[in-house]
Amino acid sequence: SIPSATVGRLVTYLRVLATLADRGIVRTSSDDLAREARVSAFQVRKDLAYFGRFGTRGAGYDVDALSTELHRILGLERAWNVAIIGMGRLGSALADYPNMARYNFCLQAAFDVAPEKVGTVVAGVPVYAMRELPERVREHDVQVALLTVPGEGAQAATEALAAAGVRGIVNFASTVLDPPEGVHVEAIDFLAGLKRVSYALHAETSD
Amino acid sequence: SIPSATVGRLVTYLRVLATLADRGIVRTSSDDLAREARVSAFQVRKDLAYFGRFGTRGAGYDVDALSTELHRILGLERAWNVAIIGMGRLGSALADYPNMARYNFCLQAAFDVAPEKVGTVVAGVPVYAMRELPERVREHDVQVALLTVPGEGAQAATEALAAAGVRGIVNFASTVLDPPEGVHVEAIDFLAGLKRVSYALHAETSD
Ligand SMILES: NC(=O)c1ccc[n+]([C@@H]2O[C@H](COP(=O)([O-])OP(=O)(O)OC[C@H]3O[C@@H](n4cnc5c(N)ncnc54)[C@H](O)[C@@H]3O)[C@@H](O)[C@H]2O)c1
Ligand SMILES: NC(=O)c1ccc[n+]([C@@H]2O[C@H](COP(=O)([O-])OP(=O)(O)OC[C@H]3O[C@@H](n4cnc5c(N)ncnc54)[C@H](O)[C@@H]3O)[C@@H](O)[C@H]2O)c1
Repeated sequence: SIPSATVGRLVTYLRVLATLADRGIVRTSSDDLAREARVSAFQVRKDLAYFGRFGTRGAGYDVDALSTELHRILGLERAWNVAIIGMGRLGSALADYPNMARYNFCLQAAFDVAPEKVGTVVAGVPVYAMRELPERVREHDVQVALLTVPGEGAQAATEALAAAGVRGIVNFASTVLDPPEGVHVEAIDFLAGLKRVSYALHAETSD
Repeated sequence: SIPSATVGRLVTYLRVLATLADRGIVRTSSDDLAREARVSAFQVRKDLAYFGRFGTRGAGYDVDALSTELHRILGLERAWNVAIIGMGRLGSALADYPNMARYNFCLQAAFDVAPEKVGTVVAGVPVYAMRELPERVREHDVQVALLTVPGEGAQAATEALAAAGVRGIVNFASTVLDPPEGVHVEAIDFLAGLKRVSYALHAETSD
């Protein structure tokens, strides 16, 4: 399978291609992709060459064709059923996020412990009690969970998800998880963007 | 200044060091840092060698010393005054995020257009009207803004921020910004984590 750092870059190229398509741009170059992904144009060409010949020398890449190819390579052609664990502020902001469906991520269900949330529907998604996790994961064939519970509840929720058969978790809680065997976790940290901005401003003032 | 891809990796090393310190671990190796940052141990050593000698060959790195060094290199020793633009679900989740203060990001103010939010205090932060932006940015010496407005309002809000003197923006809205000259924007896309998880699950099933 593909080295993890390469996967991260392919995901960024895919995002760049989507914003180009939104603007009606049909061709792009390794320079365009490199700028957004913060790597060299050489690295872009090397990444893409790993999977075959996509562009034409000197004429760049077809935005649609390359995007379709990357969807295939990354396994995004299929639909993934997603659940949100912890339907609070962050969870409900994610439920409403317009790009979710665009990439075949189908939000099927949400889970919470607060009695006043259980049994409601938020952004079109039913909110179940955590104790219903095993049967609802089976019913909706959930493969991936977005974990948006407070830090102290994250590890226990992870173990409940693994026991229910969920194999992928995107962890928004501020604690590091120790996932059970066979469960793949990706941690999200919005602060990385803040730190990059502060570095850019810092570098400007100290030049 | 440092190449942007290197900045991204240093930010990840910093996050790893913080989680190690939280667990009381005092020494670490380039292998540990490499695993989290999804790069080779050689790349970690190369990145850190760029800035001087930190570790001792064979004995790894001191967690505290390296973390302090990285804070200095990335300009995180100083405090940054931050404002949230759009105090909705995502904005208020960010306002409450415990790690913000840990890295010297001081949340000073929030801005919104909804009359029922203006004049309130959320997570200890005063919510002002957007039309007060210039005077409140000066009053609180705001340098960085977290943009959590709906996509269609993001570009106009960016221009208002630039006119008020804000030089750094972390863009959470799902639209691509065209920032005025001299404004540094970092786009955040949580879907990248979802795509990496789906790739990991896809690669497992097709091996
Ligand atoms: N990764 C980031 O950059 C980032 C940014 C902001 C917030 N966060 C984190 O996201 C998480 C959620 O933040 P928020 O502002 O939405 O909080 P919130 O309090 O608004 O929402 C939390 C929700 O989880 C539910 N809950 C609590 N314990 C639970 C459990 N054991 N199982 C299921 N549901 C449970 C609560 O009832 C509530 O609905 C926090 O951990 C916060 O630190 C992360
Ligand atoms: N980047 C990501 O990964 C991610 C994830 C979830 C949501 N989002 C995005 O974040 C944004 C906010 O999402 P949300 O769920 O918090 O929405 P929300 O509707 O709950 O909050 C938006 C807030 O912005 C205010 N607002 C609207 N127009 C404004 C303007 N011109 N100036 C100032 N304030 C304004 C509204 O009054 C409201 O309080 C959306 O663009 C959404 O797509 C991004």
